[in-house]
Amino acid sequence: MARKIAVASQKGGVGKTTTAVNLSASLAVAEKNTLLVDLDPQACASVALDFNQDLLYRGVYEIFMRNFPASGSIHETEIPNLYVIPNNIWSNNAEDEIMRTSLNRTMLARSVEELDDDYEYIIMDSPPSMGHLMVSALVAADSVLIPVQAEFYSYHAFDQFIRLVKTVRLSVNPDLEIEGFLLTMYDERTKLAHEVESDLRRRFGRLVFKTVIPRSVALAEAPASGKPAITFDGRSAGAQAYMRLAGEIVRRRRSR
Amino acid sequence: MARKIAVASQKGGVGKTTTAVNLSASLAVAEKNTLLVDLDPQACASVALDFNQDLLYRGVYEIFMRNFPASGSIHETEIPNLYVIPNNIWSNNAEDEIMRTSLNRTMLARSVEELDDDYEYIIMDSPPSMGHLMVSALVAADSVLIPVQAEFYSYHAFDQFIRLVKTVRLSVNPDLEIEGFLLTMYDERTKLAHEVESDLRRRFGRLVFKTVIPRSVALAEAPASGKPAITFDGRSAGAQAYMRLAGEIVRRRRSR
Ligand SMILES: Nc1ncnc2c1ncn2[C@@H]1O[C@H](COP(=O)(O)OP(=O)(O)OP(=O)(O)O)[C@@H](O)[C@H]1O
Ligand SMILES: Nc1ncnc2c1ncn2[C@@H]1O[C@H](COP(=O)(O)OP(=O)(O)OP(=O)(O)O)[C@@H](O)[C@H]1O
Ligand SMILES: [Mg+2]
Ligand SMILES: [Mg+2]
Repeated sequence: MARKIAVASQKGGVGKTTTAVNLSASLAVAEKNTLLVDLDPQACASVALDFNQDLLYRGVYEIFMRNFPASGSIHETEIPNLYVIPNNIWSNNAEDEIMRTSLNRTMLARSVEELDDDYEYIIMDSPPSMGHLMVSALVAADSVLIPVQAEFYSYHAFDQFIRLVKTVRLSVNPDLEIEGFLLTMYDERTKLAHEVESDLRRRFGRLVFKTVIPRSVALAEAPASGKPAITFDGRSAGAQAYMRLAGEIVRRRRSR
Repeated sequence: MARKIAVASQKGGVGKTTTAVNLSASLAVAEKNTLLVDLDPQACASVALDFNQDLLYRGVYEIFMRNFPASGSIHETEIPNLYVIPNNIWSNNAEDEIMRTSLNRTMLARSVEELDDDYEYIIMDSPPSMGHLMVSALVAADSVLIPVQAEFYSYHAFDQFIRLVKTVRLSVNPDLEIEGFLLTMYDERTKLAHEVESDLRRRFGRLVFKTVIPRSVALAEAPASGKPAITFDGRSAGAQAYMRLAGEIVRRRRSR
């Protein structure tokens, strides 16, 4: 039975893609069969794992617009145990189609259900908006992992996102849990980071991961190489932090 | 005749709000009558200028959903010559209404037209998505200012945004120009930043602003005080860079 985790926040640039890619890679390295689904038309997660946007391959487009089974869009990566459903909405000139049609928000949920026995974790990267694609991820997920950049705007936008999660829980996905809040791009030297952290832990206690992701150049440079940080520079602080996060998530699951 | 500039990019966290707020404040300090319109439901620009989200005031909601004239939603700020139309979509629980209705994308354009003689600059902050609110900004604008974070994902997502601008130009706003590309959160020490900058200047030449916005803690800390960087810490590198940017935009306009 796969644990389906949506990595989501409507605030932009808080580390959703960096988390989805590096958490998936870390789970795979820990020998958990993992599938990463890229629901963001920007296709940053796809590119980070070397899926060149100019090539045509099956992906998320076929699931949403052609109602094909998800299994037809799955691709291997260089990393054992890591598989990807890339985003190919732009390469199919379909962004308008997606925006216009009132997507059936349970479509993704139904198509990943058939993969439940093949994977231990299904990680979904979502775009920074309240649109159909993000809501589809929240409907399909067992839980949502919310990256929180330790800065003012990210913390301010946070309450809106919690309200959205509650609305999805009340309407379409009553079992949606919060996997946890993850502090990202944490810079020890700024007082802002410490203020956001202490406020977050005060309000949400154990829901905040012990693991904090530091600001680490390797995490910003790895995507250009088409590799996750663990294979680009395994000893970097960023890569090590995501390995710790994977460990924390696996341990929490065992004790549920 | 107001110059209407949309600050936009579908990539999240690249400095759209930081640019919209600090450029508007710098133009006002340079004695140009300036109106900032916050089209992002996250309302980060509104909060950065001390519009508390718990209070109810007229804003963008009345323009889009009640078709009221824009002049009824304009508020003064502490800074002379700087006015704001705040975002109040969330405080009206209207995010679903906005997502569901097929907003008339020319609504904003028609309502800001009546303000043409009152302001020299109208700056629009937009959300990180391809939805109605961002497209409305591109339809209403004379030009678009595109922040580019000097990092891999931001540079990769860039080509998609240029295609969107061209589509809007071909369909609804044939006069839409590119005001310029602005390098943001520039960290001298990383080779990634230098690589993105030299590639951007090679491809787009004069369209790339000479002014580069450095990574500056004052820009990240100012929003918590409800003030733009120029009044929060006027001597900071961030505040000075946005003053230079305002100067560059005013000079370019003169020489058109
Ligand atoms: N811990 C970190 N240290 C240094 N850089 C980071 C870190 N995490 C993310 N980044 C960089 O910060 C930028 C924003 O991160 P990312 O693109 O993952 O955020 P996002 O939430 O997915 O953005 P979007 O809202 O556009 O989807 C990227 O350039 C990324 O490489
Ligand atoms: N030059 C800078 N130096 C330091 N921090 C910066 C700078 N510019 C922006 N920031 C910080 O980086 C974060 C992202 O910036 P900002 O919120 O302005 O981006 P955005 O593009 O408006 O994001 P969104 O896509 O969510 O609308 C914020 O926390 C902001 O305070
Ligand atoms: Mg992303
Ligand atoms: Mg913003």
